[in-house]
Amino acid sequence: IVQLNNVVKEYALGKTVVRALRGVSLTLARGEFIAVAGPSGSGKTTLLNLIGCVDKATSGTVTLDGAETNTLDDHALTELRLHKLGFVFQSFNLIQVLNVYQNVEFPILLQGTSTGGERHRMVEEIIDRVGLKEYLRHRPNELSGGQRQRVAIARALVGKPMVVLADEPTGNLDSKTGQSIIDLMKQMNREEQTTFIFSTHDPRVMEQAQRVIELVDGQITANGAQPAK
Amino acid sequence: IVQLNNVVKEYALGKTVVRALRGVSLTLARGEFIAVAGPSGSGKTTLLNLIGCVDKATSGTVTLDGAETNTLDDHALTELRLHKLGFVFQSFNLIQVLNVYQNVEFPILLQGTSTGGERHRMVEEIIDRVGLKEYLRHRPNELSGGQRQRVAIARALVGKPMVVLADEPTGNLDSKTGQSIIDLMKQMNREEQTTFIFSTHDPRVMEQAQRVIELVDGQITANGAQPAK
Ligand SMILES: Nc1ncnc2c1ncn2[C@@H]1O[C@H](COP(=O)(O)OP(=O)(O)OP(=O)(O)O)[C@@H](O)[C@H]1O
Ligand SMILES: Nc1ncnc2c1ncn2[C@@H]1O[C@H](COP(=O)(O)OP(=O)(O)OP(=O)(O)O)[C@@H](O)[C@H]1O
Ligand SMILES: [Mg+2]
Ligand SMILES: [Mg+2]
Repeated sequence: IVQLNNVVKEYALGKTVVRALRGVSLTLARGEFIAVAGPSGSGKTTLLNLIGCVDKATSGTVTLDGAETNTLDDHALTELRLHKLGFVFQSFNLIQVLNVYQNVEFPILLQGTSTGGERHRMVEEIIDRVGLKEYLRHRPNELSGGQRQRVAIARALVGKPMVVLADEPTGNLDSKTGQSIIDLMKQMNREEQTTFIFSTHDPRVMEQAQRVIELVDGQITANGAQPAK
Repeated sequence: IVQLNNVVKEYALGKTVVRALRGVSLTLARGEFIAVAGPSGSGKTTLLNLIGCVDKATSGTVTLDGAETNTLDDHALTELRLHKLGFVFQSFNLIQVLNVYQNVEFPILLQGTSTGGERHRMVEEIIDRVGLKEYLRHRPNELSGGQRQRVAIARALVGKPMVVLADEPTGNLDSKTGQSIIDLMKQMNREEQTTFIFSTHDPRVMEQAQRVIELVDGQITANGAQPAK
C-alpha cells in the first residue's frame, strides 16, 4: 500500500545542501504496524512527510494506494491526504482558535461524508478513548503538552483512515497514558486493517511493532521483522 | 534555594475552574538534581512555570534565592529570570527569525555582562556540546524536532544560571543523544553547583536524579530520595 523507490530528499540552504534521505526504498503492505527508529536528525520526520504527501521527494518515487504522488497535482494530493491518511505531527499542528472537539471534528467535517449525528458520535468516542472527555471545550493553549498530543492523535484517527503516520506520538506521554494510546492503535490495526507507521525513540512502541526499520543519516540500515506482542 | 509553600494554581475557563496545583509545598537546596514525574496533566509544567516566574500562583508562596516572587514587580521578575534561571520549555519557544547561534546567544546578549569575544566562545562551546556545531546557521524551521530541543537546551545552559528548569528535555531525543545531554547537565551540576529541576516521563532521567518527586492531580504524592548513579 506504501512503496518508496530510491527516494532522495535534499534541503538547500544557501550554498549548503542537507541530504535528509539518501536513497530510501521501502514496501509496506496493508495492515502493517511498523516503527521507524533512529537518532535525532536521521530523517524520520522527512520520511513520514514524504509518505504523507506533506512534502515532495527530490528524486525517486513514492506510491500510495497505487498512485504515484509525484504525478498528482495539489488538489489530488489534498484529496489523498484527506480521505486516506491520518497524520500525528511531531509538533501537533493543532488549530489554536478551535477547541478540542472542533480540532478533532475538522477532518471528517471536511470529508463531508457523514451526517452531523454521525460526526458527533465519532468525535465524542475518540476523545473519550484518548482520555480527554473532560477537556472538550479547552483550546490548545489551555492544555498540557501530553493533552495536546492526544488531541492530535484523536484527530488523526477519527475518520478511520487507511494509513496513519504517527511522528513520535508518545514523546509527551507517561507510561500508562502512552500504553492506552498504543492499545487504541493496535485495536484499529486489528479491526480496520489500518496501516500504522510510527517514527519513534520509545522502546514501548518499538516492542509492539511488527517490524522496526532503522534509519541512520538518511539511509535504512536495518529492516527487521519481529513478532508482535 | 527554591521554596514553595502551599501553592495553589487554578485556571478559570468560563464557569469551570481547573485546579492544576492543589497545595504544593517543596524545598530544594542549591546543587540539587531532581526529577518531577507524573501522568500527563498532573501539573508538572504548571509547577515549573511558577518556579520559573513565567506564571503566578493563585495562592501560596514561591521563594527563589531568598526573594518571594509574588512581591516582585514585572521588571524584577524579568531580571530574576534573565540572571538566575535557565528554562527549557516543553514546546521549546525558539525565536523563529533567529538562527541556532543567535537563539543560543540571546540570553547572554541581554545580560550584557560579557564581551563579544566571551559570548562567541560560550555560544560555540555549548552548541558543540549538544552536537549541533554543523547547524549554526539553520533556523528553527530547518531543524528536526530533536535538534530544536537541543537548541532550547543550549540556550538554557549557555549563561550557566543558578537554577535550570527543564520541562521534558529528552522527549524528542534518541537514547544516545539523550544520555549526552544528561551527562552535560550532570557536569554543570558538579562543577557549578547548578540546581536542576526536571519534569520528565523518561526513566533514564529519573534514574539519574538524586530525588524523584511524584505529582498526581496537582499534589505531591511521593518525595523520595534515591542515590544518584
Ligand atoms: N492555560 C491553561 N488554561 C487552562 N487549563 C490549563 C492551562 N494550562 C494547563 N491547564 C490544565 O492544568 C492541568 C495541568 O497542566 P500541566 O501542563 O501542568 O500538566 P503536565 O503535568 O505538564 O502534563 P504533560 O505531561 O501532559 O505535559 C491540566 O489538566 C491542563 O489541562
Ligand atoms: N526544512 C528543512 N530545511 C533544512 N534542513 C532540514 C529541514 N528539515 C529537516 N532538515 C534536516 O534534515 C535532517 C533530517 O531531519 P528530520 O526532521 O527528518 O530528522 P528526524 O529523524 O525526524 O529527527 P528527530 O528525531 O530529531 O525528530 C536533519 O539534519 C535536519 O536538520
Ligand atoms: Mg522528527
Ligand atoms: Mg507538561
